[in-house]
Amino acid sequence: MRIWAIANQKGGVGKTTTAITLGALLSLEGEDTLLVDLDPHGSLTSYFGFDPESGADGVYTLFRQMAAGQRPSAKELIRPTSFAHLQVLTASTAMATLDRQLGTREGMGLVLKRTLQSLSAEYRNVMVDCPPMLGVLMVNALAACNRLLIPVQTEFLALKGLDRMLHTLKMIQRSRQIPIDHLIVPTLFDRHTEASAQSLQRLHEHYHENLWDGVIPVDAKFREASMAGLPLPMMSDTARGIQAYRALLEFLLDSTRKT
Amino acid sequence: MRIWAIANQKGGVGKTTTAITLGALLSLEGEDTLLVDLDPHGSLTSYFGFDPESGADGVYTLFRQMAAGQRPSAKELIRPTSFAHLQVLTASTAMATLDRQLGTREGMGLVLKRTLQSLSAEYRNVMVDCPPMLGVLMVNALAACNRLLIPVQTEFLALKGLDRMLHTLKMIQRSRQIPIDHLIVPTLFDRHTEASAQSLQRLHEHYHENLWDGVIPVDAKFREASMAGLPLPMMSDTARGIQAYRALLEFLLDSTRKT
Ligand SMILES: Nc1ncnc2c1ncn2[C@@H]1O[C@H](COP(=O)(O)OP(=O)(O)OP(=O)(O)O)[C@@H](O)[C@H]1O
Ligand SMILES: Nc1ncnc2c1ncn2[C@@H]1O[C@H](COP(=O)(O)OP(=O)(O)OP(=O)(O)O)[C@@H](O)[C@H]1O
Ligand SMILES: [Mg+2]
Ligand SMILES: [Mg+2]
Repeated sequence: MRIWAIANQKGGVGKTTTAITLGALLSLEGEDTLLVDLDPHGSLTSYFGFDPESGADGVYTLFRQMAAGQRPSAKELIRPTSFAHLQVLTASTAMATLDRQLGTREGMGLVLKRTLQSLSAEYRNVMVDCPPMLGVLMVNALAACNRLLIPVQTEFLALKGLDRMLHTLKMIQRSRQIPIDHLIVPTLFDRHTEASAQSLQRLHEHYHENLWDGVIPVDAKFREASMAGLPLPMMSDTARGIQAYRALLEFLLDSTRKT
Repeated sequence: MRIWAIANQKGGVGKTTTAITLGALLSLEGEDTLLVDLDPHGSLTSYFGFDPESGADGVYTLFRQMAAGQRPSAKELIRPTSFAHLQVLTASTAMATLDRQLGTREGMGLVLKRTLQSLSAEYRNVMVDCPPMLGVLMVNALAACNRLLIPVQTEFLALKGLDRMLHTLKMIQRSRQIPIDHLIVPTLFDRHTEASAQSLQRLHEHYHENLWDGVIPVDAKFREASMAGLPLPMMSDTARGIQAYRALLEFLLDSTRKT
């Protein structure tokens, strides 16, 4: 089972868009795919028409199960979407209280890992969307994943923040003693602005080891898709953004095969 | 003293850009202005060349002072920038642990409010930049401010998130029993995409009471300014983005005068 976490402490860099788009592309290939929303703000959850305020059972329930000494089980919590082979484990705003309530308790960093272990027969792929903040939710994603994608907007402020994300990653790897294979994905690339091109060059100079050599371009179709509540791959085959994500997926599947 | 918090749980909507740009415009008028960075990711801090990883004293020190039973004092912590009348209270990545360590302790929501009370003779304006997550840091901003600005990207996913931000605001107002005057500011408006225009229309239909009637347009100059480490008002008088922020500031100063 592929478990890909999509994380970056910087906000608005395309984490949710990446999780949904890659998940949708994989489901269109006929592979059973689960999208997990770990962001209390619930962008992914509301994208598929669920309400993060409703308090309905989802990720938060898993933490409550674990805190009560039970084995976390998602079977009753996973929701279907209107797209074949694509299901969602939803977020709720109550998750914003988890750090305060459970943060220092033993084992709360392994809730998601435990949950996904019992789902390995049912899903080929799991995409985990993270909140833009380091806390128990992001730690869960990093502990559960076998690959980490870091979307980085091709602009200066976001590049400064990348060092911090990589610093966080090193910290987590040291405490969990597991290496996490990561890939930096340049997003929201605007070929008309000089600052975008310069930022991309800097990325290649400073991070080339773990950098995907493509870019995800700015594509207004993503906004249209979110308006329609459809993942963009379900709306268009030819959009520039989709072709870029398809190239990214091929790169990821190729390099996964080698491992 | 004007204390404006700039908050939204959705990431990447222009919070830091709004705090820096409004702060810079006010400092160019000769008014002493303090920028406070409450985001552990430290976008505002690194914009001005400081390092949020360095652990240097800043906002985090205020929380430690309060937790140790002292009155929080920022006098030694505030840093100058290379711009007249503009100073910064910096963030550090250690702030990401505050919810876990201090979240449930009494009074930790009032650290910033207490700190700013002793600075009212020194600054005419305080802009407080918030992290994209509900927690003790955002609660501090809402408790300390006398006005709240909510930047909202003019696109569908961000609109869905606005309800959650307003819901959070109601919750905080109820528990603090203070009304917080808020203004919704449409940002990253792209006049070429249909989805942007439709989102703006929805904003006017559903939120017109607390909505600024202007928009902040997408302007590539903001990316250039962040690359140069300069607030955009220091680089350009005529940029579209600056004219829009100037109109926003006029609106804010006019409506503040009435209160
Ligand atoms: N390639 C793209 N082209 C154009 N718009 C995009 C692209 N990718 C994402 N967007 C838009 O940019 C905004 C931010 O994207 P998204 O919400 O996926 O980021 P995020 O990192 O998940 O944000 P958060 O930090 O709030 O979780 C959204 O409005 C989305 O529609
Ligand atoms: N009006 C604008 N035109 C073009 N780019 C903009 C504009 N406002 C902000 N940006 C760019 O959009 C990105 C997000 O802005 P910013 O970092 O201010 O958002 P934020 O809400 O503070 O994000 P976070 O949630 O991470 O704190 C930045 O790269 C910034 O340069
Ligand atoms: Mg997101
Ligand atoms: Mg910010």
